[in-house]
Amino acid sequence: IVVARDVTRDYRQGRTVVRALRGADVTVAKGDFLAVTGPSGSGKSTLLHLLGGVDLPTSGSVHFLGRNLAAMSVEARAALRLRQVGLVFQRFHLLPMLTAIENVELPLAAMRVSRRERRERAAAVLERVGLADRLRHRPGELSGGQCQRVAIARALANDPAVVLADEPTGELDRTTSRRVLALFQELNTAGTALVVATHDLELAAGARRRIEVVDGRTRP
Amino acid sequence: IVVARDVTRDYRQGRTVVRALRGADVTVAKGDFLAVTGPSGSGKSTLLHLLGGVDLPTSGSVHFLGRNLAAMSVEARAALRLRQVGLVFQRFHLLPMLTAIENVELPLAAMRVSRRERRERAAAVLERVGLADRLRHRPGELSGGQCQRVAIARALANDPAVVLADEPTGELDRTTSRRVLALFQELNTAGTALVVATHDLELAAGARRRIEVVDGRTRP
Ligand SMILES: Nc1ncnc2c1ncn2[C@@H]1O[C@H](COP(=O)(O)OP(=O)(O)OP(=O)(O)O)[C@@H](O)[C@H]1O
Ligand SMILES: Nc1ncnc2c1ncn2[C@@H]1O[C@H](COP(=O)(O)OP(=O)(O)OP(=O)(O)O)[C@@H](O)[C@H]1O
Ligand SMILES: [Mg+2]
Ligand SMILES: [Mg+2]
Repeated sequence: IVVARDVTRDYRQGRTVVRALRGADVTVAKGDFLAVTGPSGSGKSTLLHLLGGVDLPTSGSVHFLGRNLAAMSVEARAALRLRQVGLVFQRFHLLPMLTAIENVELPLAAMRVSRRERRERAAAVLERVGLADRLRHRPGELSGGQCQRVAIARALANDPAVVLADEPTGELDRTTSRRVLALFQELNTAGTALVVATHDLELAAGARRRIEVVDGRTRP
Repeated sequence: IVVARDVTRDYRQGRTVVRALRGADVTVAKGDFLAVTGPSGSGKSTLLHLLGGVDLPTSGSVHFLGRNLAAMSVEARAALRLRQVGLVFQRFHLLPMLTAIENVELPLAAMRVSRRERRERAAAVLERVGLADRLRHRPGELSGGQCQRVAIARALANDPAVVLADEPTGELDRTTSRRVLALFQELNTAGTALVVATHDLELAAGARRRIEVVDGRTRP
C-alpha cells in the first residue's frame, strides 16, 4: 500500500542542517501490522508523516497505492489521506472547540455518510476505547489519556486502508493500552494495515513485525 | 511541605456534575518521592494541579508550607509556585515562539538571577536530559520526547522545593526514561521532594513510596 524508498528529510535551521531522516526504506503491505521503534529523536514521527503524505521527503520517494506523493497536488494528497489513511498524531491535534464526538465525526463529514450514521459510527468507536460517557466533553475537559483515545477513535472513524499511529499509548495505563492493542489487532485481522511508532514494548510485541529507526535510518 | 485533606474537585458540565476527585488525602514531606498511579481518567492530573495550587478544590483543603492555598490571592499563589514548585504538565505547555533554552529560562527570569547565570543554568539542565544540541530549536522543531524533556528541564530550572511531574516519560524510550528517573533520584537525594503521576511502572518503582488514585479517590 505504501512504499518509501531511500527517503531522507532535512530541516534547515539557520546555517545548519538537521538531518531528521538520513535513509529510510519501508514497505507497508495489505494487512501489515508494523511496529516502528527507536530512541527519542531518531526519526519515527518524521517517517510516519512521510508515509501518510503529511510531509514530503527531501530525497527518495514515497508511493501510496502506486502513486508518487510528491507528484500530487496538496489537495489530491489531502483527499487521498482522508479516504485511505487514519492518522493518530503524537500531539493529537484535536480541535479544542469541538466535543469528543464532533472531533471523531470530522473525517466522516467529508465523505458521503448520512448525519445519523456519522454520529452512530463516531459513538461506536469512542465506546470501543472506553469513552462512552465522555462524548460531549471538549479536549480541555478530558484527561490526557482520554484525549489520546479520542485521537485514536478519530483515526479509525473512516475505516481507512492504513492506520498510522504515532505513540498511541503514551498517556495510557497498562490496562487501557492493552485494550488499544486488542482493538488494533482486531482491525488488522479484518484487513486494515497498521504502522505504529511506539516506545511501548508490549504494543510493539503485539504487532506482526518490527523495524527500528536509529539516528535517522531504518533497520533492517 | 504540601498537605491535601479530604479534597474533592467537581466540574459542572451542563446539568451534570463530573466528580473528578471525590476524596483525596496526600501529605508530601520534605525529601519525599511519591509516585501516583491509577487508571486513565482516575484523577491524577487533577490531584497534581491541586497540590501545586494551579487549581483549587471544591471542598477540603490544600496547605503549602502551612499556608491554605484557597485563602491566598491568585498573585500570591503564582509567586509561591514560581519560587517553590516545579511543574511538568502532561500537555507540556511550552511557549511555541521560544526556543528550548528560552522556555527553560522563563522561571529563572522572574527571580534575582543574572542573565548569564540563567543561560548557564538552563543549558546545564537541558544537557542533563540529553538536549545539548537542541537548545535553539523551538517546540515545533523538536520531537515529542524532546519537547517532554524541555518541559522537565523547565520544572527543575529554579531548583524548587517540590517537583510535581505529570506523566514525565510518556513520550520517552526506555533508555531516556531511565535517565530521567536517575535525575529525579539524584535531585531527591539532594533534598528535593517529588510527586510523579505516571503509568510507567519502572518510574513508579524508582520512587520511595506510592499511592494509587482510583475513580477519584486516593488509596491508601
Ligand atoms: N474541565 C473538566 N470538565 C469536566 N470533566 C473534567 C474536566 N477536567 C477533567 N475532567 C474529568 O475528570 C476526570 C479526571 O481527570 P484527570 O485529568 O485528573 O485524570 P488522570 O488520572 O490524569 O488521567 P490520565 O492518566 O488519562 O492523564 C476525567 O474523567 C476527566 O474526564
Ligand atoms: N522542524 C524541525 N526543524 C529542525 N529539526 C527538526 C524538526 N522537526 C524534527 N526535527 C528533528 O528531527 C529529529 C527527528 O524527529 P522525530 O520527531 O521524527 O523523532 P521521533 O523519533 O519521533 O522522537 P520521539 O520518540 O521523541 O517522538 C529530532 O532530532 C528533531 O529534533
Ligand atoms: Mg515522535
Ligand atoms: Mg493526567
